[in-house]
Amino acid sequence: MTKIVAIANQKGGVGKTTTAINLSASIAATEHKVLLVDIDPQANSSSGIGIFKSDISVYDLLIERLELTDVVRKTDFDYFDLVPSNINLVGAEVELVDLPNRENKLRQKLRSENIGYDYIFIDCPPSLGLLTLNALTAADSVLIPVQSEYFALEGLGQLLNTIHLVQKKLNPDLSIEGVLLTMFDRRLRLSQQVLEEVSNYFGEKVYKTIIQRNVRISESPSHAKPVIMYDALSTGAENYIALANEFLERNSPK
Amino acid sequence: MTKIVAIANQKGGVGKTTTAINLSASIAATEHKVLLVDIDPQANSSSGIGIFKSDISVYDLLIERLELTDVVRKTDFDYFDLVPSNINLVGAEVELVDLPNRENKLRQKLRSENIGYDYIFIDCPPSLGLLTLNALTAADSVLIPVQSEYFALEGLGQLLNTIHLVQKKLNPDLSIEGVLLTMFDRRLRLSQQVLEEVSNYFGEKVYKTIIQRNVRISESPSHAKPVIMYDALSTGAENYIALANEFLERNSPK
Ligand SMILES: Nc1ncnc2c1ncn2[C@@H]1O[C@H](COP(=O)(O)OP(=O)(O)OP(=O)(O)O)[C@@H](O)[C@H]1O
Ligand SMILES: Nc1ncnc2c1ncn2[C@@H]1O[C@H](COP(=O)(O)OP(=O)(O)OP(=O)(O)O)[C@@H](O)[C@H]1O
Ligand SMILES: [Mg+2]
Ligand SMILES: [Mg+2]
Repeated sequence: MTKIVAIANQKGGVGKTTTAINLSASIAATEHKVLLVDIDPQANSSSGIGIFKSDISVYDLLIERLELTDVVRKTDFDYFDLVPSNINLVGAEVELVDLPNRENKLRQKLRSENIGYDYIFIDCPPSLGLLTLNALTAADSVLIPVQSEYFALEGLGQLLNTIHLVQKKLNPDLSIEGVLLTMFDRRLRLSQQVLEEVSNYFGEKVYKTIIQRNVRISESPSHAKPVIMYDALSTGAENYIALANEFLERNSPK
Repeated sequence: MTKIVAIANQKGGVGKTTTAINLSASIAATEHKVLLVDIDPQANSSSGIGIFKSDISVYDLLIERLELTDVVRKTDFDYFDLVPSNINLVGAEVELVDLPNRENKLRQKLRSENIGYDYIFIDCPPSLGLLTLNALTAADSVLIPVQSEYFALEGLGQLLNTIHLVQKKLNPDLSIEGVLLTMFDRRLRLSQQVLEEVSNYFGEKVYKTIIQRNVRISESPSHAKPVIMYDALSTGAENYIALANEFLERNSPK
């Protein structure tokens, strides 16, 4: 049974793509089959693992021109496939607006056939528009990266509102997979304050694993590799491997 | 004569809001009258200077319910006014889609009457949708913050494409005000690489002032103050004051 997880937060630059790539790769390293769907027009998940300017993309799924098996690409990493994004996606939000069932397009395509993945992750753009709504409607749960910064806290209310609306109108089974603190620096008071506020608010949902700020993480996309392949001994790689273990533990049958 | 500058980059978390608040405040400190327009539904520019949940907002301008003088708010800082954002803006993109002249709404309102500002800055959301298009159509020029990171370079092509389209179809006089490096850490090779690439690409347009990564900058919004009021002796305050001087020099009559 495939589990579909959207990685979403409308605040920009909080680590959605970094988490999408590195959690996917770390889970694939434990020989679970993972598909990463890049539904952000910026296509950072695609380029971050070395897939550039792909002609066929998730756009073809949303406009129902192609099926899932037609758009899946193999990556350089075992057990880790990608549905790339491309520039056509910039116009998709306007094109989808007048279509019936516009929020359901991705769900229909991802669930139309069992193509044998254990996990599907969806990297979302920094907005609450139709692309993110498609991801939240397709998903079983949503993983929320939260940067250890003041503005990152501000936006959580809007995100939770949107999740409640999606649960009410589009996807009643949507749950919160977990809340992940990113770019954490234990020396900074601000990081500690954000950790406290997020723990008070989300309790058990907050991952025990915290992703530290680590330059090897931000260097790895320029080498088109997840950090566990770019520098397996780095703090960044350790953190994402620990996150993968915690994620799998939460999802293993009791 | 008022100059209108959009602060835009669809990549998330690159320092648009931080630059909008701190450049506005630093220029206001030299007794030029500044208006900051927050067209991002996240409303970070508004909350970052202590204006929360405002009933009247830029949304009322876009749907032509109110005039500019009705939505301008005084801030705690002299020579520095704000047109706040609010949650209604989340739906604005869909509401505007079918209206005639939908990209021109903000331009019509900002230029309808001379209300006596030297500079108007517009803080944009992390997307290239109708809100950012409204800002680029209203503006004389666009200031592009670029985070010293790999993904930040990736998105510049898409942004330049959009600027060219706006110049061709909506606002032929739109120019590039400047390119600003943010969250720079001179110890990191990645920062140096991004500086080199951006300088090769944009030449003279790149500000000599570089904004360093500085924790006082990220702490200041939680105190509802620009960094020059929160900690005037910090590197962050120095950097934004230097940027204000460089900006004013470029805009002073020769
Ligand atoms: N733990 C970390 N340590 C250091 N740098 C990081 C870390 N996580 C992410 N980064 C860097 O911070 C920047 C923002 O991260 P990322 O692009 O993953 O965020 P995002 O939420 O996907 O952004 P967007 O909103 O634009 O989609 C990137 O340049 C990334 O390399
Ligand atoms: N020079 C800096 N040093 C340290 N932190 C910074 C600096 N500039 C910005 N930040 C912090 O980085 C985060 C991202 O900056 P900011 O919110 O201004 O980016 P943005 O481009 O407006 O994001 P969005 O795309 O969500 O609108 C914020 O938490 C901010 O406080
Ligand atoms: Mg991203
Ligand atoms: Mg912002």
